[in-house]
Amino acid sequence: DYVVIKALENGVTIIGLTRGGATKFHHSEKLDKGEIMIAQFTEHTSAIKIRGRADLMTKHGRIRTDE
Amino acid sequence: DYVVIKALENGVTIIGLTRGGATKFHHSEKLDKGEIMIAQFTEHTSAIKIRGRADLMTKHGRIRTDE
Amino acid sequence: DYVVIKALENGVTIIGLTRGGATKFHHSEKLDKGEIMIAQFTEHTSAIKIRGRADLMTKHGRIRTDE
Amino acid sequence: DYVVIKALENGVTIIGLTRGGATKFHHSEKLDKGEIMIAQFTEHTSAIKIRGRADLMTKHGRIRTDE
Amino acid sequence: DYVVIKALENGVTIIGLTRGGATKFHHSEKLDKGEIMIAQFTEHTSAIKIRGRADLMTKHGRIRTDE
Amino acid sequence: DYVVIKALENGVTIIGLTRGGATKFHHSEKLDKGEIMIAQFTEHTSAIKIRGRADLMTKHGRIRTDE
Amino acid sequence: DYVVIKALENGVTIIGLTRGGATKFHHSEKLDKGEIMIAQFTEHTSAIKIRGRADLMTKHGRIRTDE
Amino acid sequence: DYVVIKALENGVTIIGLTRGGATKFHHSEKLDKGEIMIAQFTEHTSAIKIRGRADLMTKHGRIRTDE
Amino acid sequence: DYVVIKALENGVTIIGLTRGGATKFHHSEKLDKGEIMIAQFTEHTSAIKIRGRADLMTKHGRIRTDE
Amino acid sequence: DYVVIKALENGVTIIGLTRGGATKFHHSEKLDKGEIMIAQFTEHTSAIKIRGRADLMTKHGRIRTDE
Amino acid sequence: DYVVIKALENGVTIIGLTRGGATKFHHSEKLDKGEIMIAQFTEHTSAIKIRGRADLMTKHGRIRTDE
Ligand SMILES: N[C@@H](Cc1c[nH]c2ccccc12)C(=O)O
Ligand SMILES: N[C@@H](Cc1c[nH]c2ccccc12)C(=O)O
Ligand SMILES: N[C@@H](Cc1c[nH]c2ccccc12)C(=O)O
Ligand SMILES: N[C@@H](Cc1c[nH]c2ccccc12)C(=O)O
Ligand SMILES: N[C@@H](Cc1c[nH]c2ccccc12)C(=O)O
Ligand SMILES: N[C@@H](Cc1c[nH]c2ccccc12)C(=O)O
Ligand SMILES: N[C@@H](Cc1c[nH]c2ccccc12)C(=O)O
Ligand SMILES: N[C@@H](Cc1c[nH]c2ccccc12)C(=O)O
Ligand SMILES: N[C@@H](Cc1c[nH]c2ccccc12)C(=O)O
Ligand SMILES: N[C@@H](Cc1c[nH]c2ccccc12)C(=O)O
Ligand SMILES: N[C@@H](Cc1c[nH]c2ccccc12)C(=O)O
Repeated sequence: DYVVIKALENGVTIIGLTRGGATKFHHSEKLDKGEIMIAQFTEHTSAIKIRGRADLMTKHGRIRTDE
Repeated sequence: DYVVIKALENGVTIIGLTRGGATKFHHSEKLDKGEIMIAQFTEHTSAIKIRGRADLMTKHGRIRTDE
Repeated sequence: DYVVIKALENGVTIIGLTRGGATKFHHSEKLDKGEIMIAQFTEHTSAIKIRGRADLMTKHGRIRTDE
Repeated sequence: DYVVIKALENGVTIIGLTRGGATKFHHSEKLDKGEIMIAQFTEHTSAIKIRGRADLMTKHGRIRTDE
Repeated sequence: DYVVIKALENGVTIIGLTRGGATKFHHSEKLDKGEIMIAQFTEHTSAIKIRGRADLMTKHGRIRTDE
Repeated sequence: DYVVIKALENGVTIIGLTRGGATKFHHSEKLDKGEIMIAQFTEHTSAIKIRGRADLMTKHGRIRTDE
Repeated sequence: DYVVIKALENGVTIIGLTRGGATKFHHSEKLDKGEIMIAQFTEHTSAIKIRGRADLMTKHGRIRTDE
Repeated sequence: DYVVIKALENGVTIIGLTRGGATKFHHSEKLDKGEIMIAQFTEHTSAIKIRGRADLMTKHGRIRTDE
Repeated sequence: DYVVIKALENGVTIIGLTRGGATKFHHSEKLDKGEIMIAQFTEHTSAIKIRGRADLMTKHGRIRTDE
Repeated sequence: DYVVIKALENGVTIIGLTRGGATKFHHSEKLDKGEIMIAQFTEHTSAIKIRGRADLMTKHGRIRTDE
Repeated sequence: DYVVIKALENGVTIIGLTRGGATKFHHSEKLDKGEIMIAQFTEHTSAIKIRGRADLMTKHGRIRTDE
């Protein structure tokens, strides 16, 4: 499955956390205002962290980081 | 499947509990206010515990820790 | 599948019962007021028991232990 | 799949019946008032019997033993 | 899949009929008033017969033997 | 999948027809008024015939033989 | 999958057509008024023909031969 | 999957077209007014053509050839 | 999956395009007014083209070529 | 899965982009006004591009290139 | 699964990010105003980034980059 993240400001960070016995950051994607990232869960990514003002759409509903 | 957790205050803790015959904490992720973690259940994580004021979205509905 | 349990008081107990020919308690997790546990059924856990005041969300609906 | 049973009085009994050519009681779990058991069907349990005042939630709907 | 049967009187009988080339009764479970049986279809049971006043819940809907 | 048949009179007949190149009656179950049979399709049964006044519930809806 | 056919007159005919490179009638079941046949598609039957006044229920909806 | 075709006049033709690199008519079934054919897609049939006045029910909805 | 095409004029053309590294027409079926073709996607057909006035029903909805 | 494209003008172009490590155009289908193409994703096609005035229907909804 | 992107201005960029331990851009597709790209997640693409004014449709809903 995938999630949809839209940056509502510059410098929003989308972090992929490693799948497995350890939990580390393996990638950090910067989004500027108005950019959208559509990201899957994968063999390498089993958790995702979002920093900054963003709009998130998942199968469980829609939520904003700031409201 | 995955769940969506949004921190409503600083220092919210998302704990992954081990899958298997034993149940221990294998990872503890700190979230500051407004940060979101989208976390799957995995080969290593079969239960998740949330401490602190947070908004949780799962396939069974939405719930807040504090209300 | 998983269930969502929110503790409405301190000292709520979430017990995992063993899968297999025998039925014993293999783990007992304490939750304090406002803490949430999201727990899967697993190779080791085929039944879950809840003691104390709690709010439970499952695919069959939502129910409280106390009302 | 699993079912959700909430005890409405003390001494509610949740009985697991054996899967296979024979049908016997392999486990009997006591629930006191307000306790909840979430129980799967398993390799060992293909039928479940409930004695006492209880509230049952399954995928076919919700029903009480007493009403 | 499973069905839910609630006895509305004493002495309700839930009969399991054998899967296979022959069709015989392999088990007969007695339920007293207010008792509930949640029964799966299994390797051994491919038909179920209900005698007595009962409330039945299945995926096709709910029906009573007496109304 | 299974179907639910409730007898509305005595002597309702539920007939199992054989799966395979031939189509013969392999079993005939008698139901008296108020009795319910819940019957699966199986390795041996690929068609079911109902004689007598009955109420039938299937995944395509509910129908009575007599109305 | 299966279909439900209720005869609205005597002598309704339910014909099974062969699966395979050839299309022939392999079975013809007679239904009298008020009788119901619940018939699957099988290894041997890939088409079904209905002659006479009947009420048909399938996953695509309900239809009568005569209206 | 299957489709349901009801003939609204005599001489309706249901044609099965071959699955494979070639597309030819392998069978042509005649339906008289009020007859119903319930036809699957199969190893041999990957397209179906209908000639004459008929009522068609499929998973995408219902349509008549003549309106 | 399959689609349903009803010709609204004579000489409607249903073209099957080849599956694979090349994309060529492998079959062209003519439909006259009122004829219906129900066509699957197959090992040989991964795209379908419609020329002429027609009514199309698919799982994404219904559309006419001419409106 | 497949998508449905209806050309609203002459010379609409439906381009198939290659699946794999490289992303190139492998086919370009021209549609004239009123023609419909129903196109699957395949072993060879993992993205589709549409140029020109067209009406698109997918499982996520319907959209026009020009409005 | 796939997503639908419609460019609302010239020079919209659809970037495919690599699946695997590393996260790099493997392809960048330019869309001009009114062009639509329907893009799958694949063996090579596990995240997609959108730059520029665009309308996005996914299974979680519809969103624009600019509003
Ligand atoms: N490495 C962890 C990452 C993770 C996924 N879900 C989590 C929930 C809580 C804590 C960590 C995680 C795992 O694959 O299981
Ligand atoms: N180690 C346990 C963790 C667990 C999952 N669900 C639970 C419910 C109750 C108690 C413990 C658990 C297991 O994998 O099964
Ligand atoms: N050990 C039992 C636990 C259990 C699951 N569901 C139950 C219902 C009733 C009683 C016991 C159980 C089993 O795996 O089957
Ligand atoms: N031993 C039986 C238990 C059972 C399941 N469903 C039933 C229905 C009726 C009677 C008995 C049963 C079986 O596994 O099949
Ligand atoms: N022995 C039969 C039992 C049965 C199941 N469904 C039925 C319907 C009608 C008659 C008998 C049956 C079988 O396994 O097939
Ligand atoms: N022996 C037949 C029984 C049958 C199933 N569905 C039918 C429909 C029509 C006639 C016969 C049948 C078969 O297995 O295929
Ligand atoms: N023998 C044919 C029967 C059939 C099924 N669906 C059809 C549609 C049209 C004509 C014939 C058929 C087959 O198995 O394919
Ligand atoms: N022989 C063709 C039949 C066919 C199915 N769907 C079609 C659509 C258009 C033209 C032909 C077809 C095939 O199996 O693929
Ligand atoms: N030969 C192409 C046919 C095709 C399917 N979908 C398409 C979309 C666009 C262009 C061509 C196609 C393929 O199998 O992939
Ligand atoms: N060759 C690419 C095509 C592609 C699919 N989805 C995409 C999204 C963005 C960019 C390219 C693509 C792939 O198979 O993965
Ligand atoms: N290479 C990464 C790309 C990725 C997918 N989802 C992500 C979420 C966050 C960061 C990176 C990613 C992976 O396949 O897992």
